[in-house]
Amino acid sequence: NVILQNVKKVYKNGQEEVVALKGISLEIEKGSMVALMGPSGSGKSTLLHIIGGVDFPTEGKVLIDDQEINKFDDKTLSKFRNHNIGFVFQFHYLLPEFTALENVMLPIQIKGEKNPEKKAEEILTKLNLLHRKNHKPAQLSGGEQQRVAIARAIANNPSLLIADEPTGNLDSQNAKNVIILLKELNEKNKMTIIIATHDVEIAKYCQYIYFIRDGMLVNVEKV
Amino acid sequence: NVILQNVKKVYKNGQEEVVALKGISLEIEKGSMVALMGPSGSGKSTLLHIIGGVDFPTEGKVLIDDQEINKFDDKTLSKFRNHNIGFVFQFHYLLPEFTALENVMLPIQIKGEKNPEKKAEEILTKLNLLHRKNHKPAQLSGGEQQRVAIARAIANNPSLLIADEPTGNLDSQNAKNVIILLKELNEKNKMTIIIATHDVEIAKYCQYIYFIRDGMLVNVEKV
Ligand SMILES: Nc1ncnc2c1ncn2[C@@H]1O[C@H](COP(=O)(O)OP(=O)(O)OP(=O)(O)O)[C@@H](O)[C@H]1O
Ligand SMILES: Nc1ncnc2c1ncn2[C@@H]1O[C@H](COP(=O)(O)OP(=O)(O)OP(=O)(O)O)[C@@H](O)[C@H]1O
Ligand SMILES: [Mg+2]
Ligand SMILES: [Mg+2]
Repeated sequence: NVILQNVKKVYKNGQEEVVALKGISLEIEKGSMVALMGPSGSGKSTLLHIIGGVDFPTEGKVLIDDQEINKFDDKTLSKFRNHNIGFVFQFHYLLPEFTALENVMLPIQIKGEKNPEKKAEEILTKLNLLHRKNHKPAQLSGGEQQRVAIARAIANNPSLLIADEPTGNLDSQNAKNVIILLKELNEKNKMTIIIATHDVEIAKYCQYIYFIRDGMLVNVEKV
Repeated sequence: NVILQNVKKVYKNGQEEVVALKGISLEIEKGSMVALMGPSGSGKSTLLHIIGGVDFPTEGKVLIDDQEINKFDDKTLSKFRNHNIGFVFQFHYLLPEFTALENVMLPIQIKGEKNPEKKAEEILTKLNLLHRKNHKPAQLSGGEQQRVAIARAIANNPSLLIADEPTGNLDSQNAKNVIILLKELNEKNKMTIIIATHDVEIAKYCQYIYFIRDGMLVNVEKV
C-alpha cells in the first residue's frame, strides 16, 4: 500500500518559493487502481515523483508497504524501485541511443531475469509495437514513444505502477488498449496502479479518483 | 495557402524502409483552420513537419503561398519560417537554459521587432503563465511547458500556425482556453491554422477535419 503523511514540497529559486504540494495525506490500498486529476500545474507530477521515489518531500513521510522510502540511501532506493516500482514519465525519457526493444529489456536485465528479449517482445506486442522494436526513440512517433515507456514500466511486473499522463499522445483506440491492459494487470497481477490523467474516460476505469488543486487534495470520489 | 502535391516520405534504416507518407495531396485555403486526426503512428507529425519546412518530402511538392518551400536553401527557409510560420512541436523543444519569458522573446528578437519583452509577457498572460515567466523548462509542469511552446509559436503573429497535439498535456479548462485563443487568432488575424489532435472536442473548433491513416489521407469532413 501507499501512505503519505502530510507531504509538502517547496521549490526554491533564489528568492522565489513555489509551494507545489501543501501537506498531502492519503492512503492507497494495495492492489487498488486510482486516478489523479487536476489542472495543469496543480502538483500531479510532483506528487507522483515523490510517491515513486524519483523526488523527495520537503516535509512529511512516504511509506510503501510500510517502508519509509524517503529515508532510503541511494543504493537501497535504486534497488527497491527496480524491483517494485514501474514509472511512466510524462515525457517518457527513453534512452535515445537504444532501440524500443533494448529500452524495454533494460529493467529486466538489471533485475537479472532470464529471457529479457522474449519478455520485452511480448510486452511490445501487447502495445501493438512489435513492428517498431528496432527503432530508436527518434524514429518513433510521439504516441509510439509513449507506449514504449509504458512497456518499459510494466516489464518487471512491478507491485506498484505509477503512470504520469500515459495516454496524452494516443488516439482513442490506442488509449483504450492501454487502459484495458493496465486494468488487466491490476486484476490479474494485483498491481497497485496510480494514473495521473486529464481524460475522465480513462479515469473511469479506476476505482477512485483523487482530485488535486493548487497542491492540495480537494476530493476523493469512488467511481 | 498550403498546397501539397503527391508528397511521399520514406525513412530508410539500413535495410528497413518505412513509408510514413504514401502520396498526400491537399489544399488548405489561406485563413482557414483545420484539424488533422488519425491513429498514433499514422503520419501526422511527419506531415506537419514537412508542411512547416522542418523536414523534407522524399517526393512531391510543398507550396506555401505559391512558393515551393522544399526547394529553398537553408538561409531562405530559416528566414521564411521565422517570419511566416509558427510551430508547436509535439514535445515542445523549449531551450532548457532560458526562462519561459526568454523562450517566447527569442523569435520576436530574431525577427527584429521592438518591445520583445512586453509582447512576450502579453502572450504568456493570455495562456495564464505570467506567474511562471522566470521559470526554466525544468521548473515547469508538463502542461506549462506545452503552453510556453504555444506562446512561442504565436509570438510573431505568423500567417501559418502548425500545432502538433498542442493540448495533450492540458486539463479541459486550459485546453479550451488554448483552442479559443487560436480560434480568435484565426478570426481576427486571418491566421491559417493546422492542428494535429487526438481530441475531437478540439477538432470541432476547426472548419475541416483531415483524417489520416497509414500515411494516407482517407477523408476530409466539414465540421
Ligand atoms: N526516423 C524514422 N525512421 C523510421 N520510421 C520513422 C521515423 N520517424 C517516424 N517513423 C515512423 O513513421 C510513422 C509516422 O510517424 P509520425 O510521427 O508522423 O506519427 P503520428 O501520426 O504523429 O503519431 P502520434 O499520434 O503517435 O504522434 C510511425 O509509424 C513511425 O514509427
Ligand atoms: N523545479 C521547480 N521550481 C519551481 N517550480 C516548479 C518546479 N517544478 C515544478 N514547479 C511548479 O510546481 C507546480 C506543480 O508542477 P507539476 O509538474 O506537479 O504539475 P502537474 O499537475 O503535473 O501539471 P501538468 O498537468 O501540466 O503536467 C507547477 O506550477 C510548476 O510550475
Ligand atoms: Mg505533470
Ligand atoms: Mg505525432
